[in-house]
Amino acid sequence: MSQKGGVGKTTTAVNLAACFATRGLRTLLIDADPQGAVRFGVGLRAGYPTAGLFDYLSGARTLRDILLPTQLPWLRVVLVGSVSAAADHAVYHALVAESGLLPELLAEARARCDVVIVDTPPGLGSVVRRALAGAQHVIVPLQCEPLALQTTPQILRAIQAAAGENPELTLDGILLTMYDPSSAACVRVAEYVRTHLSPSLVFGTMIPRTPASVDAFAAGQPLVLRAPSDPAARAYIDLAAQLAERFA
Amino acid sequence: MSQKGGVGKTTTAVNLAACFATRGLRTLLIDADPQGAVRFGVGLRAGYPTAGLFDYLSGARTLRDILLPTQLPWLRVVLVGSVSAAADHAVYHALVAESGLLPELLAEARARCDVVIVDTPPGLGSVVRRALAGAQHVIVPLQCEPLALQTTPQILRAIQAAAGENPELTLDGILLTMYDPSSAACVRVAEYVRTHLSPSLVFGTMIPRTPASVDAFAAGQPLVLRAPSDPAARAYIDLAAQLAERFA
Ligand SMILES: Nc1ncnc2c1ncn2[C@@H]1O[C@H](COP(=O)(O)OP(=O)(O)OP(=O)(O)O)[C@@H](O)[C@H]1O
Ligand SMILES: Nc1ncnc2c1ncn2[C@@H]1O[C@H](COP(=O)(O)OP(=O)(O)OP(=O)(O)O)[C@@H](O)[C@H]1O
Ligand SMILES: [Mg+2]
Ligand SMILES: [Mg+2]
Repeated sequence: MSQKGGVGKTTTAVNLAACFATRGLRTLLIDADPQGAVRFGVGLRAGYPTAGLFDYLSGARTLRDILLPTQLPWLRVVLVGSVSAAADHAVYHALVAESGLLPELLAEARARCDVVIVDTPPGLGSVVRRALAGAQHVIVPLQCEPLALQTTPQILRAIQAAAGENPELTLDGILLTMYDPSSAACVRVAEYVRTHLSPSLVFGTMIPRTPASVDAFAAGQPLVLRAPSDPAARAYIDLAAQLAERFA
Repeated sequence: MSQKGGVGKTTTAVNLAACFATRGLRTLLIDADPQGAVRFGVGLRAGYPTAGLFDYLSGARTLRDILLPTQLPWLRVVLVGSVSAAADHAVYHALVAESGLLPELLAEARARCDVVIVDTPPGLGSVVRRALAGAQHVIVPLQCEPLALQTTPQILRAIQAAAGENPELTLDGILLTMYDPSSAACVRVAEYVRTHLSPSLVFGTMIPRTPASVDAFAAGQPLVLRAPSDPAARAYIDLAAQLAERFA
């Protein structure tokens, strides 16, 4: 999760989920962002039921109704639901804020799966707060650009505040994304993060900026399945291996 | 504005504001995004009062308190205020939703200035709804990447719904941003937009992806002032000229 937009939250969620499922872990990927971008990342476009998280939280659907299979045997997905076709997301945000159902859903999902991954919207609103209340791990993608670095303290404060109420919550780390060694500003940001933050807070693995990462959404397939030898795919596969070891 | 994160909303707001001010128009730039990124774009970092929009909406400050001068004589800025230091933005979103003050502030500001520009957060929450209720013009930055294109219908639906309640509101156009001719996916997105949307809906001017655009935030100065001959700066200057003519 991150308060900054466009830093690779959805890309990271989709690819880690695909990696865990490929390793044989029963994985559930939940799209909690009313934009509903996960659908495009895993290729559940036309023809799939559109009911999802919003419809479960509003009582119109059960968990069983909204669990969707994907091309990977061990990966199931919960889309955000009919809210992504609405012109206004305020009802969704209020529903998440008022009902304690999101943390409950996460607890129920954790009982049935090995790993549950939640893609959150940008910002520090009710969805992020509720997701932090029900989570055990959190990863903060940090795009290697000056503005993303300047606003990072905000998400770290939010995680710290949430950890006060949810003792199970740990920050697994900051993940540097869209690393481009040809950009001086990008290299400076990565160096700054490495020298100013404790190594235990920043993953050694960096996700490079690659054209294949961008194409994956057009193709509707996780990058790690579509182009496993792409440098960004290899970095996600490597990260998933580290995390699987930590969680085991 | 745009529901998608990281597409160039703040970059566009900061640079158009700087262009209008340079052309001698009395310009006010309001940061309505609780992330508070405008502050980094115009270089109002340390030492400036942090009170802003949030403090005005909560009644703690008057409009005069929160109007800040910048290095440009005709550009004044309203920062988002003390919420950007908070761990949770839900109070801010509720304040904007419940109080009709944001549209009122825009009306009051329009009476004192030639141009008022509002930078909005990603998503379709209460801030976007209230800003649309008080606006006359809206520009939608569209990052030239497949995922940004796939979620664009959402913001167009929101603008259409808002125009039903605010007859003054017009969509000035979709602005293609971070255009990179070396990326095949990017070129495809730009071509798709040009062939599938009416030319009156898409600006002829495209903003290219340039390293100077990224650096500008580190330097705390609008790109058009820091590197006016940069291709992205020239595109913003060109766009501002077109808009100034339309508004006149
Ligand atoms: N490693 C990468 N290399 C190149 N492009 C990338 C990479 N990771 C993500 N992208 C692209 O950057 C854009 C933003 O990524 P993504 O949508 O995953 O970010 P996000 O943080 O989920 O955005 P939002 O704030 O809108 O939810 C997308 O167009 C995606 O294709
Ligand atoms: N033309 C450009 N070329 C290269 N980089 C750009 C360009 N425009 C913006 N950027 C960079 O892309 C990132 C996202 O831009 P920006 O923050 O303006 O988007 P935004 O839509 O306001 O994001 P958010 O959704 O978080 O508010 C920033 O790091 C910025 O420096
Ligand atoms: Mg996303
Ligand atoms: Mg912004």
